[in-house]
Formats: sequence, structure tokens, C-alpha cells
Amino acid sequence: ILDTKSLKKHYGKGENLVKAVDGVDLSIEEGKFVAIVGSSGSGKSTLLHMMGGLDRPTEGKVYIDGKDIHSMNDESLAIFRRRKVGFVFQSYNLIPVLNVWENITLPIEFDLKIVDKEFIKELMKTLNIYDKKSALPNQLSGGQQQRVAIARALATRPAIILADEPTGNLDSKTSLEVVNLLKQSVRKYHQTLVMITHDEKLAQMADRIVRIEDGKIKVGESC
Amino acid sequence: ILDTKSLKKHYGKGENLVKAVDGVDLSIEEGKFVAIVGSSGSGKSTLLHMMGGLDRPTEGKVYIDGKDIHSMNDESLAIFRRRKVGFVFQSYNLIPVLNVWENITLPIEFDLKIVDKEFIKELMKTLNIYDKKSALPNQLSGGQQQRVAIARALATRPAIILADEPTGNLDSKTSLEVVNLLKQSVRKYHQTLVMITHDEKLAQMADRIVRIEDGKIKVGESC
Ligand SMILES: Nc1ncnc2c1ncn2[C@@H]1O[C@H](COP(=O)(O)OP(=O)(O)OP(=O)(O)O)[C@@H](O)[C@H]1O
Ligand SMILES: Nc1ncnc2c1ncn2[C@@H]1O[C@H](COP(=O)(O)OP(=O)(O)OP(=O)(O)O)[C@@H](O)[C@H]1O
Ligand SMILES: [Mg+2]
Ligand SMILES: [Mg+2]
Repeated sequence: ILDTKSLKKHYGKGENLVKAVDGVDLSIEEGKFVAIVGSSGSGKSTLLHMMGGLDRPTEGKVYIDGKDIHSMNDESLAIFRRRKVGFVFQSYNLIPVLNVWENITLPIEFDLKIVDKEFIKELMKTLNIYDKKSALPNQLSGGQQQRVAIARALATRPAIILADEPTGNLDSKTSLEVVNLLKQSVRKYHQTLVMITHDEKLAQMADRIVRIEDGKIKVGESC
Repeated sequence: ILDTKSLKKHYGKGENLVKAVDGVDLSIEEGKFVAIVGSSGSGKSTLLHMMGGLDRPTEGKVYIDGKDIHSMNDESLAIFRRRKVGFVFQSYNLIPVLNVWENITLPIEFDLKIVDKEFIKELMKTLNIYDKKSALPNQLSGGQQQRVAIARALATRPAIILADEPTGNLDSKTSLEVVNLLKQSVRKYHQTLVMITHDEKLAQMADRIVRIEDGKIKVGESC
């Protein structure tokens, strides 16, 4: 369902050149849960952002459902992405002036879809944030904000969920609950999940682990 | 060196009342490395912010070096805190328009002290961020931003280091290097370190572990 071909992202020039992603070929099958691991600064977030159409590559292609997403103009890409992809950001990106419920349902409202209140309520209860539904982001703990970001990505029941370290600020019990929720959701709604994580135990829960180093997939691992 | 007495932080009223911290007595000895663990939302950050004088308690006292810090007015507390405490925030709080070097040396410049360039350089090299010294925060990976926040807290060689989940966005190898750096720094400069972490393995590296649940210290653990 998602393919990258010789994907590259370079910043700067000359001696300031940073090869954040340096030629990545990745093929993700529909319905699979793939974990991406690698040391800090190895290019994981950059790769995920290009895969989700949030960032344009320097070179190379990304295909979602066979479509070359980076040949679309910004507007068509934005619409395509909103319908296909749910993104959990490493720094959450919650809207400070909206409360938890509004933050979670915003992507749905955007597309003028009807909010399935029961589904959202269930999601929030599983993530243990329902009692905070009227709170503002700055009234939440770090881990609570992270869970709001996760709920928002799942709220539109997207075909593809891209999660950038969704458990970085959670204790191990809550982290396990989150990854289990993601796995169940993927089975139930036939979604595809790509999750960046630093936690080897959580990575082992995936169908497959992709290891990144210096902007490249580590050779010797399955592709 | 740091004591809390019946420390409380309550938000809201009536049925909206949240007892974030609900009566904490904690005594931290100078030169020790104390880990604070507890589930997401249990009150850890709130407790650390009151201990560092960044937030005023609803009730109770915090003593640093025998001084009741919350009886000081805002201005004196700000000066006292800047000289005594280095804080690593859960969400880093880097200044977007300043580069890495400027972000790290800002607290020193603030107090009109001379910047010990060699010391800062050493710190950055150990944290593997020296080659990013001219970069802006938005040009860094999540884990790189976290390491800049750590360097900034250590730059003033404060008596007390309060670190709120300093390794949440770091792979296990880098996390170990960070905690080892913190431990070495504490031994070398006779500092005191209180670190919130979700990682049980890292918590085991401390001299003592304090467990928090529902805003209280869990009974049955040493105090
Ligand atoms: N300004 C506020 N108004 C209302 N409630 C608040 C406010 N700030 C924090 N809280 C609540 O206080 C509780 C404790 O928050 P705190 O940030 O201390 O948790 P934590 O242990 O650090 O969690 P995490 O591990 O997720 O970072 C949470 O339930 C949070 O929603
Ligand atoms: N706008 C930018 N300009 C210059 N360099 C950048 C920019 N954005 C990212 N980089 C660099 O690209 C590299 C990869 O960054 P990326 O955020 O993908 O790492 P990561 O694997 O997600 O790390 P972490 O685990 O710390 O989140 C880093 O060295 C970073 O400094
Ligand atoms: Mg990242
Ligand atoms: Mg916290």
C-alpha cells in the first residue's frame, strides 16, 4: 500500500550538507504493523514525514495506493493525505486554544464529515483521557498530550497510521496499552501502521522491524 | 539540600478538582541521584516544577539549602532559582530564534557570567550535538533537541539538576550515555540530581527510587 523508491532528503550544501535520508527503498504491505528503529538523528522522522506527504523529498518517489504523491500539487496532496493518513507527531502539535475533544475531532470537521461520537468516546476511554475532554493542552501532563495526539490520528479511521514515537512520554504499562490499541485498531479496520519507536520491546510487537542508520536502511535486515 | 513538606497542588474546584500533587514529603540529600517514577498523569512534572520553584504550591513548603523558596517574591525566587537549579523540561522549551549554542549559553549570559567555552564545548561533544551548534531548533531531530535542553541545564553547573524525562526521545544507547554523563557530572561537581523517568532500567542507576501514584508517594518505598 505504501512504497518508497530511492528516497532522499538533503539539507544544506557543501560542508553544511546533511543527508538526513539517503536513498531508501521501502515496501509496506496493507494491514501490516511495521516498526522503524534507529538511533537519534538517523533520519526516522524525516523518512516518516516524506512517506506521509508532509515533506517533499530532495529525490526519489513515494507511492500510496499506486499514486505518486509527490507529483501532486500541494492542494491535492493535502486532500489526499487527510483522507488516507493519520499522523502522530513526535511533538504532538496540539492546538493550544482548542480543548481535547476539539483537537481530536478537528480533522473530521475539516473534511465536513459527521463525527461518530460513540467511536471517539470509546477511543478516549481506552486511552484514559475521556475525563480530560474539556481540558486545554496546557492543562495536561506530557503523556496525556501524547495520547490526545494518538486519538486524533485514529479518529478519522485512516487507511495508513504513521506514528512518530507515540510512547516516548508514557510509562511501560500505558505504552503497552497504546500499542495494543493500535494493533487492535489495525486488525479491526484493516489499517496499516508504521511506528517509529526507541523501545525494542514494543518494536518486537510489530510484524516486521526496519532498522535505519545514517539515513539508510541497515543491510542485513529483511526488506 | 532539598526538602518538601506536605506539598500540594490542586487545580479546579468541586467536581473539576484535580489533586495533581496531594501531600508529598520528600527529603533529598546533597550529592545524591534520585529517580522519580510513576504512571502518566501521576503528578511527577507538577512535583518537580514546585521543587524547582517554577510553580507555586496550593499548600505546603519547599526548602532549598534551608530557605523556604515559596515565601520569596517572584523576583527573588527567579534569581535564586537561576543560580541554584538547572531544569530539563519534558517539552524542552528551546527558543526557536536562537541557535543551539545560544540556547545553551543563554542562562549564563542572563546572569552576566563569563561563558566557559571549553566546558560547554566538552558538554556538547559528549552529547553528540557539537556539530549542530549553529543550527536552529527546528532543524534538529527530536532527540537532538532534547540533548540541547540537557546541555543548557548543565551549562551553569547548578547545585541541583531537575530533569523531567530527559531520555524520552532517545534510543537506548544514547539514553545510557546521557544518564552516565549526568551521573559523572554529579560526582565531579558535587551536584544533586532528581530525574523523572519512565525507564525502569535507567531508574535502577540512581542511588534511590521514589514512586509516585495519584499525587502521593507510594507507601512501602523508602523515603
Ligand atoms: N493547569 C492544569 N489544570 C488542570 N489540571 C492540570 C494542570 N496541569 C496538570 N494538570 C493535571 O495534573 C495531573 C498531573 O500532571 P503531571 O504533568 O504532573 O503528570 P506526570 O506524572 O508528569 O505525567 P507524564 O508522565 O504523562 O508526564 C494530570 O492529571 C494533569 O491533567
Ligand atoms: N530543516 C533541517 N535542516 C537541517 N538539518 C535537518 C533539518 N531537519 C532535520 N535535519 C537533520 O536530519 C537528521 C535526521 O533527523 P530526524 O528528525 O529524521 O532524526 P530521527 O531519526 O527522527 O531522530 P530522533 O530519534 O532524535 O527523533 C538530523 O541530523 C537532523 O539534524
Ligand atoms: Mg524523530
Ligand atoms: Mg510529566
